Amino acid sequence: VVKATNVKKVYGLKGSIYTALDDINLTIETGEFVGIMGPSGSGKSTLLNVLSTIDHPTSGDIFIDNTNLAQMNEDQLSAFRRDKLGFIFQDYNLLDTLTVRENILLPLALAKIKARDLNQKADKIAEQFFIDSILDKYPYQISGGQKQRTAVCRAIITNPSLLLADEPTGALDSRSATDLLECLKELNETDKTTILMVTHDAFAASYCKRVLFIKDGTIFTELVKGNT
Amino acid sequence: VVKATNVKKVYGLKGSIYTALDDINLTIETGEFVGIMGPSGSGKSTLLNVLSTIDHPTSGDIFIDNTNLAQMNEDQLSAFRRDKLGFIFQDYNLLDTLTVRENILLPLALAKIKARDLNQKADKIAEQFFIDSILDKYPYQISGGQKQRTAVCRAIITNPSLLLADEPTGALDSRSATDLLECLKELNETDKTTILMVTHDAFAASYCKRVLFIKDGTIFTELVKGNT
Ligand SMILES: Nc1ncnc2c1ncn2[C@@H]1O[C@H](COP(=O)(O)OP(=O)(O)OP(=O)(O)O)[C@@H](O)[C@H]1O
Ligand SMILES: Nc1ncnc2c1ncn2[C@@H]1O[C@H](COP(=O)(O)OP(=O)(O)OP(=O)(O)O)[C@@H](O)[C@H]1O
Ligand SMILES: [Mg+2]
Ligand SMILES: [Mg+2]
Repeated sequence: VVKATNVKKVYGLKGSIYTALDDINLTIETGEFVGIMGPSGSGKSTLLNVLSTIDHPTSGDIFIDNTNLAQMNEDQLSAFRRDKLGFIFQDYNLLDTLTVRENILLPLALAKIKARDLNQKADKIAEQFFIDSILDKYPYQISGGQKQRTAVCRAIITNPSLLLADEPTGALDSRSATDLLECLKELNETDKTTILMVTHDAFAASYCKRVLFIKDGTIFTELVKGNT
Repeated sequence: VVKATNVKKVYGLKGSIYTALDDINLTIETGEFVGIMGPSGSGKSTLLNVLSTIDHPTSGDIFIDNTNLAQMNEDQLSAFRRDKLGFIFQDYNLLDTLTVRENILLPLALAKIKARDLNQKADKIAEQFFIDSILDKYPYQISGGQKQRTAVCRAIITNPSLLLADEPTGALDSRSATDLLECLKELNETDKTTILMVTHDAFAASYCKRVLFIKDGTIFTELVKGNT
């Protein structure tokens, strides 16, 4: 369960401040697949950054499984990010000095898994997203959509219990996008992965069971999927 | 007029080569608005890079207004890129050490326009895309969609005669995307700007008069817009 209570995020100091999040309240139950939609600049990425502990709220509380993040020490936060969280970044955040394979495996390297297991895992997940032929290339040698899928593989290779996805289909053609969305659907239904996905795309949003709408740093409405 | 004849682009050397473009032939007439669609990794960005002189084909010829690019010297190529070309990059290519305003104005700074004129031009174009409030921020301080629109402003501020746009709506919500597409439509209809736009989005493609479909580095079909 992910819960945000009166979360606010203000950037800047002195005379030049900007309120990116303004009184966010939300609860995401374990196993939910929730979408977040809203205009450009409305606070979606900021919200994911704050929920994932990558950034800190200016005020307010965030609870992960009933534990207030503000009360976790750095070791506990690192363990959460390493063992429970997967994050597909809007701008991918691949490391340019690592190959596609090494980027995908980075979370597992941090968890000290055996080398042979690593290569098998990388091969298998890369095949699923049709990027197995580029595993030895570097990020500057692959296309935008190939980078995005590399980022997806890296985010899900640890089988995280919470997956935050920031516009994971933006650079994908419709076939690749559908492949990804079906994979997320399966993770949610089979592995009970909790998924929070930011998207601008109505087709992607149709995979969510519930969609929160954000504007000017505030959630102002939500839609819950019917049974049609 | 942009014309490509038997263009091929091969990456790599020795035993590790990859053919990203394989025998491209196309003609874009002055004033056309042409789309390019195709699967991820099919060669779209590579094609734009080669047509814009940012990269070189391995073989084949490209003509801009009947002049073979291979016969232009570096000064002529620089003049073409500076005076005639606008490019909206897939990953935006903003300079992190420049503000949004300075990024937008970079092409004009290169053309040595007067300072007062510069600020007016930046204000005007930024207002058109609703990023006038962030002109003094740096790229790490703005959202994905705000970066994309900054890149758009920078590409069109010189009123280029040829605009290459690599997935210019990928990070935009539908309202921002429509604003951009309407702007491109106006540039094409009013200023006679020749536009070649890569897109994965059917709505964006509907703005094009003609769409070329690329797969495995080859154009394999095209659709021409009817009058319905
Ligand atoms: N510098 C490079 N070195 C080696 N291979 C490259 C290089 N740049 C691109 N490629 C390969 O060439 C192919 C075409 O790349 P390109 O970026 O043109 O694809 P694209 O159609 O734009 O895809 P997307 O829709 O994902 O952006 C891809 O398979 C890519 O891996
Ligand atoms: N580091 C920062 N410093 C100052 N302002 C920031 C910073 N990061 C984001 N902002 C501002 O906060 C607002 C929300 O940004 P955020 O990236 O969350 O938007 P978003 O909803 O993800 O938009 P998009 O759909 O364009 O990706 C924007 O107006 C942005 O300019
Ligand atoms: Mg964002
Ligand atoms: Mg591309």
